[in-house]
Amino acid sequence: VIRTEKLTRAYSMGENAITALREADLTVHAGEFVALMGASGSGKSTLLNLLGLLDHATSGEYFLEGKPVSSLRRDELADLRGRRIGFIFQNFNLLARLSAWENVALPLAYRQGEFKHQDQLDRAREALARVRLEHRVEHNPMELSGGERQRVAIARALVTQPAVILADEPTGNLDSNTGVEIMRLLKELNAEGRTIIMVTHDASVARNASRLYHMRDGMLKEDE
Amino acid sequence: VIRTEKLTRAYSMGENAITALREADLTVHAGEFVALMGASGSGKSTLLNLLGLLDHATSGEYFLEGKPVSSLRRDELADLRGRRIGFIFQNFNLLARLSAWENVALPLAYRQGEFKHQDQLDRAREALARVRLEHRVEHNPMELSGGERQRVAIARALVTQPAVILADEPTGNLDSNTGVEIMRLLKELNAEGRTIIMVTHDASVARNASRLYHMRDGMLKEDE
Ligand SMILES: Nc1ncnc2c1ncn2[C@@H]1O[C@H](COP(=O)(O)OP(=O)(O)OP(=O)(O)O)[C@@H](O)[C@H]1O
Ligand SMILES: Nc1ncnc2c1ncn2[C@@H]1O[C@H](COP(=O)(O)OP(=O)(O)OP(=O)(O)O)[C@@H](O)[C@H]1O
Ligand SMILES: [Mg+2]
Ligand SMILES: [Mg+2]
Repeated sequence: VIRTEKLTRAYSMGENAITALREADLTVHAGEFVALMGASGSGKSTLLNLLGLLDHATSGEYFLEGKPVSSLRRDELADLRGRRIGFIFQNFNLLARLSAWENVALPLAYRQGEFKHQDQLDRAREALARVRLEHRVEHNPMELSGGERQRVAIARALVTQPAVILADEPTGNLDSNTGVEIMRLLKELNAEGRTIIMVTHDASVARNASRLYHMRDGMLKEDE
Repeated sequence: VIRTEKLTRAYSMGENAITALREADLTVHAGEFVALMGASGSGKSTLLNLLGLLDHATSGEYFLEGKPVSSLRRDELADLRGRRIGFIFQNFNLLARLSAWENVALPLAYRQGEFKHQDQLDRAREALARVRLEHRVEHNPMELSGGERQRVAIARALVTQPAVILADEPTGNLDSNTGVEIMRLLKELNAEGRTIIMVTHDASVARNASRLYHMRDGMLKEDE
């Protein structure tokens, strides 16, 4: 369902170029659970942002469900991003002026007219209950702990029931017990048929996946 | 050097009150290295923010270097906060429009006229080199990875050579190797005589400390 060929992302800064991702070849089949590890700054978030259509590559190609992403129009990309992909950001990306449930319902609210207010609230409450935050539904991000914000970000990624879940350090701010619960949730979702690509620094978290990749200085390599 | 008596922090939300910290009694002597663990939402950041003078308690008292904090004037508090305490935030709190080195130099820049521009740049570069970011000095936060931002936040906390370092999840976004390097740095600083209070979810990180506290539903308890 996901295939990249020599995917590259470089940034130019003055006269220097920083190649954050170098010719990455990745193949993930529908329903797989893939983990990605590597040192800080090695290019993991860069790859994940490309896969989530949040960024565009400098060169190389990315095929999502068979379609080359570079040939898609802006509205087609936006549609794929909104309907097929759930993204858990490393730094959460919550909106400070919205409550937890409104943040979670945002992907639904974006789909003009498709979900009534009560529908959005019900689905958001349900997603928040799955990450044990039913008692924080009305809090806004500044009134939540670090791990609570992370869980809101997780709930938001799940509310559209996406085919592909891209998780960037989903347990980085969680105590080990809460982390285990989140991994159990991700395994359930994977068992339902959803494809999961997860970046993590924690080897015990990576063990939940069926395949492991490593990144080093922008280069991707599968573990045997 | 740090002592709290029945320190309490509650938030009122409509008719409900959330007691994030309940009557915490903590004693830390100069030069100690204390770790604090506990579930997500248990009150760790709340306690650390009170210790760092970033928040004020609802009741109870906090004695910093013998002085009851509730009796200090605003300028005295600001002075203590700027000179004696280095704070590593769980969510980094970097300024998006400043480069890494400018973010690190901010605590020095605040001390009107004390540090010339070149002085600030030198000290910031040195602090960034200690966290292995000498090659990212001019990047601004949006051009840095999650772990790089965390390391900028760490460097900023150290640039004033503080007597007390309060670290909230200092390795949450770091791969294990980089995490080990940061812990080695903190142990060095502790060996130099600085007091460290560190919140962490990682038992192997907590092991670097000489004392361990646990928090649960706002209640603080020392491990025996
Ligand atoms: N906009 C940008 N301009 C220049 N360099 C950038 C930019 N964004 C990222 N980088 C650099 O690209 C490299 C890879 O970043 P990336 O965020 O992918 O790392 P990562 O593997 O996710 O790291 P971490 O584990 O710390 O989150 C980093 O060294 C970073 O400094
Ligand atoms: N401004 C606020 N208003 C209401 N409740 C709040 C506010 N700030 C924090 N809380 C609540 O206080 C509790 C403790 O928060 P705190 O940030 O101290 O937790 P923590 O132990 O640091 O958690 P984590 O490990 O997830 O970072 C949380 O349940 C949170 O929802
Ligand atoms: Mg990252
Ligand atoms: Mg916290």
